[in-house]
Amino acid sequence: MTRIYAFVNQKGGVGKTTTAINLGSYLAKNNQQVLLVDLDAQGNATACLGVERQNINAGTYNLLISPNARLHANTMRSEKLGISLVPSSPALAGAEVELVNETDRTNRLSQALSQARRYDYVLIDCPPSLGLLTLNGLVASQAVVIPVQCEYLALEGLGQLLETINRIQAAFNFDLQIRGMLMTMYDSRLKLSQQVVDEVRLHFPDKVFQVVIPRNVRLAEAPSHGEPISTYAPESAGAYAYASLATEILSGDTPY
Amino acid sequence: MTRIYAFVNQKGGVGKTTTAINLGSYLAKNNQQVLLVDLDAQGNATACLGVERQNINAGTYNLLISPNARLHANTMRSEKLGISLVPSSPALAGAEVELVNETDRTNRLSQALSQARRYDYVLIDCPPSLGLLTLNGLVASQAVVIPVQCEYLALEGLGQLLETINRIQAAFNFDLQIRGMLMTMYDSRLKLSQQVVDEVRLHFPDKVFQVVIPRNVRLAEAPSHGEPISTYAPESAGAYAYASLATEILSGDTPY
Ligand SMILES: Nc1ncnc2c1ncn2[C@@H]1O[C@H](COP(=O)(O)OP(=O)(O)OP(=O)(O)O)[C@@H](O)[C@H]1O
Ligand SMILES: Nc1ncnc2c1ncn2[C@@H]1O[C@H](COP(=O)(O)OP(=O)(O)OP(=O)(O)O)[C@@H](O)[C@H]1O
Ligand SMILES: [Mg+2]
Ligand SMILES: [Mg+2]
Repeated sequence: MTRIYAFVNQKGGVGKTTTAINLGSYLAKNNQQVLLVDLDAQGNATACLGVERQNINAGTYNLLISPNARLHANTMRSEKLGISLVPSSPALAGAEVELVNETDRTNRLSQALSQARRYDYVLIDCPPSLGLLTLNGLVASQAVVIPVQCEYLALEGLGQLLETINRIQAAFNFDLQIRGMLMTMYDSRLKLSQQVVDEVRLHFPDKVFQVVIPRNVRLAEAPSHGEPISTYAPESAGAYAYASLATEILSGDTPY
Repeated sequence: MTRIYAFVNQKGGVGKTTTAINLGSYLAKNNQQVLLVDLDAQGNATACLGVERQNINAGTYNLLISPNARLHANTMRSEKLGISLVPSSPALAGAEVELVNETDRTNRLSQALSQARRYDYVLIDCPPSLGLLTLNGLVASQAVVIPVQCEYLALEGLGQLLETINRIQAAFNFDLQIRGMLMTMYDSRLKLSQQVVDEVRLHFPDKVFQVVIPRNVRLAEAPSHGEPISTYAPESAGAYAYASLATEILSGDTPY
């Protein structure tokens, strides 16, 4: 059975895209069939995989706007990375307004992903907002992964995010779970980092992944080379952390 | 005459809130009357000034939803910091949907700020998106300040942002200028930081502030104390950088 996870946090710059891309690449290295969906008009996940946004005609925008669009026809394949991608395009910026009067506007992505049975994992990279695009991601998913930057302001928004997830569960997607909160950009030289980790583990016991992703410049460099960390700098601290996250996820997702 | 600046970038976590708060506090130290408008449902600017979001009844949401709302009645004053604030509240998350069918939905903030003549500077902190709230911020402003994090992914979105600003100029706000791009979170130990600064100065000569804001943990700590850097750690590298930005802005804004 396909597991569909959304990477969500309305706080910006906390590591949603970095986590979706790099977790995806290590799940693929563990022989999982992985589909990445770039649901952000910024198109960062698409850029991280080296795809030129201007050349894209198909992709997430099509899936949302044309209910009969074929998933396969809107998916690109990277043999080198063993990952498939539904790319973002600049047109996605207009999708929220275009869908506003459609009755099934929250279900468009979930309908499209009903054709995703061939994949073991579908990873949806959401924009930093709680608007209609993120709502589509949450309705389409079985669970969410919440990257939490090890900084004070990232703590502020967690309550609001969890309230929103509760509302979505009640109104649209009864089974939506929290797969886990992932602490990101941990800097061992800063007291602040440890304080935030301690605070999150205190408030949300059992919900926080064991792995903590360190701040590691290789993770910030990899996007400019259009590669995930697993090929750009496989021996870096960032690579080891995301490889362990893939192991932690796989061992927790007991086979059906 | 009042100068109204919007702090905008749809890329998340680049320093919009940090810049609005800290620039505001140094403009106030230079005897300017400063009003901060928190246009982000996350309410980070409100939290940075130590205001508990749950206690807020008035604020930005009121200004947007009730066209006859009085600016003064929705403004809080911090004598200690010499700054006034229109706070965010959790209700702001619903404003975009509530305004969607209003014909003047893009002008609500601009109408409210017509009552802001007593201030020398109005600084609007925008959310990380290009939706109706940010659109209200851009329509209400004379100019934008664009924080650009010294990382590759932050470069990716600049083109899209400038296109959006051009569209806004043509359709809603003919006089909207770019006051400047501010390089943020510069880490002198990383080649990546300098590469990004060089790239931005190359593509946008004359548009980039001389001052570059360094990565400085004091800036990330200050929000948990509910104070700007000017009172939390006035001798830090982050404080000196924002103080120089205020000087650069004041010397460029020739008196009317
Ligand atoms: N562990 C890390 N160490 C160092 N840099 C990182 C790390 N994780 C992410 N980054 C960098 O930090 C920035 C923010 O990360 P990213 O873009 O993945 O966050 P995001 O939550 O997807 O942002 P947005 O809210 O804009 O979608 C990027 O420049 C990225 O390269
Ligand atoms: N120069 C700096 N040095 C160190 N930390 C910084 C600096 N500027 C901002 N920060 C921290 O980085 C994080 C992101 O900054 P901030 O929240 O101001 O960005 P933003 O663009 O307003 O984010 P959002 O897109 O979510 O609105 C915050 O935790 C902030 O405290
Ligand atoms: Mg992202
Ligand atoms: Mg902000």
